[in-house]
Amino acid sequence: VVRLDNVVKIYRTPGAGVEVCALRGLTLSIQRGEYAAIVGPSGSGKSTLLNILGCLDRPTSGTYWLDDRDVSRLDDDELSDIRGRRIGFVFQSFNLIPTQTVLENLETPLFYQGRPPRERRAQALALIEKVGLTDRHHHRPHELSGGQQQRVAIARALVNDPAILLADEPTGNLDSKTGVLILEQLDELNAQGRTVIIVSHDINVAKRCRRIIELRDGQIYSDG
Amino acid sequence: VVRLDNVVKIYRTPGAGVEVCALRGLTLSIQRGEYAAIVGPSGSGKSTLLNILGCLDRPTSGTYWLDDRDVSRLDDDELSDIRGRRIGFVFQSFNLIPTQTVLENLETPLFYQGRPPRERRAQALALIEKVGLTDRHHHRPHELSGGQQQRVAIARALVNDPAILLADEPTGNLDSKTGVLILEQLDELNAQGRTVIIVSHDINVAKRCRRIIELRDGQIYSDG
Ligand SMILES: Nc1ncnc2c1ncn2[C@@H]1O[C@H](COP(=O)(O)OP(=O)(O)OP(=O)(O)O)[C@@H](O)[C@H]1O
Ligand SMILES: Nc1ncnc2c1ncn2[C@@H]1O[C@H](COP(=O)(O)OP(=O)(O)OP(=O)(O)O)[C@@H](O)[C@H]1O
Ligand SMILES: [Mg+2]
Ligand SMILES: [Mg+2]
Repeated sequence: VVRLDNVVKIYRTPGAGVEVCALRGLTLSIQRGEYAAIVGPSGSGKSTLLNILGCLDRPTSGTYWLDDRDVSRLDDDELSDIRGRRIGFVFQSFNLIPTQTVLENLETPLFYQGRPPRERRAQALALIEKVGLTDRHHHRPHELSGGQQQRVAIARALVNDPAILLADEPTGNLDSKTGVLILEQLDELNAQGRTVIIVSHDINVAKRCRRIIELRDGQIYSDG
Repeated sequence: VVRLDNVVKIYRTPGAGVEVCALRGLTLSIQRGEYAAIVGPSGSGKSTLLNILGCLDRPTSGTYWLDDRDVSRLDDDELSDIRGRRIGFVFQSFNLIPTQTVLENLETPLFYQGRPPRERRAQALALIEKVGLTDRHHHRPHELSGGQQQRVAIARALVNDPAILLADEPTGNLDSKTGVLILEQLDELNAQGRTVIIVSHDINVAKRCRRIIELRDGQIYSDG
């Protein structure tokens, strides 16, 4: 379902003289329904790779095929539709909307998919319960603990029932018990046929996946 | 060096009807030079406790003695001096200044302590090297990976050579190798006689400390 061909990513900041080659020619194929982990040292390019897979960023060179379509040939509307309907993304730094409550944060993506109000509320509350935050649904992000914010970020990625889930360090701020609850939900998603790709530093998380792709310095070091 | 007596913390958000009792009467003593870990489930009150210890927040009731002084009786200048000189704080969400480079982020606390420019630069660069970020010193936070941002947050907490280091989940975004590098520096700080208190979900981190304080639901569940 996902295919990268010799993808290079170079970050440049014109004024600051910053130039970093974060991905150095990555070639990778992930089939529909796979359960893969991306591991590697801090700074090795994991988030960069996930952002490209999630259509949040574009390669500097090389090609990205999603569902056999060259993503660079899609227009903004098509990309936006893919991001909204097919992909769920859990950000390493959560990216919650600070002015909205937990409930509003979860209803927003459903609103953009044109779901009616009662359905939005029901779906949002169901996911809030799944991640154990029912009694916090009226809090704003800064009124939550770090691990609670992380769980909201996870719930939000699931709210549109995505075919592909991309999760960047989903358990970094969670105690082991809560982390296992979340991972069981990811297992379940994959058992339903969805493609799940997790970036994690935690080897116990990576071991639950059926394939481990290891990055070092922007390249694939091992894959299996 | 640190003593809490029946400390209660209640968060209230007037308009939103949010009221959460995060700490329910905590009584705790930590001696100078101790190496303690605070563990517990997500939402159990660890960051709240650390914020009070770090003079970043005040108890709703109960007393906090730091170096035998009742913190609630100190004025803003005295508090500011304690935070600037005696305490180093690593935030769970890093709290880096987004418009400043890594180098500037580290020089800023030194500037407020009145250190001259050449000394600031030397100290900042020394710490940047200690956390392995020499070739990223001119980047801004959004131009860094998650684990790199975390390492800057750690370096910044150490830059004023604090007597007490409080670290909230310092390795949550780090691969195990980089995490161990950081923990070895915390071991070293403690060996020099400083008080080190780490909040962590990672039992391997907690085990390096000589004392583990476990929180559940805003209370001390075990301590030893
Ligand atoms: N500003 C706030 N307003 C209301 N409630 C809050 C606020 N900050 C934290 N809380 C609540 O207080 C409780 C304790 O939060 P705290 O951040 O101390 O937890 P924690 O143990 O650090 O959790 P984690 O391991 O997830 O970081 C949580 O249930 C949280 O929802
Ligand atoms: N906007 C940017 N501008 C310049 N360099 C960047 C930018 N974003 C990331 N980088 C650099 O690209 C490299 C890869 O970053 P990336 O975030 O993909 O790493 P990562 O593997 O996710 O690391 P971590 O495990 O610490 O989260 C890092 O060395 C980082 O400094
Ligand atoms: Mg990352
Ligand atoms: Mg916390």
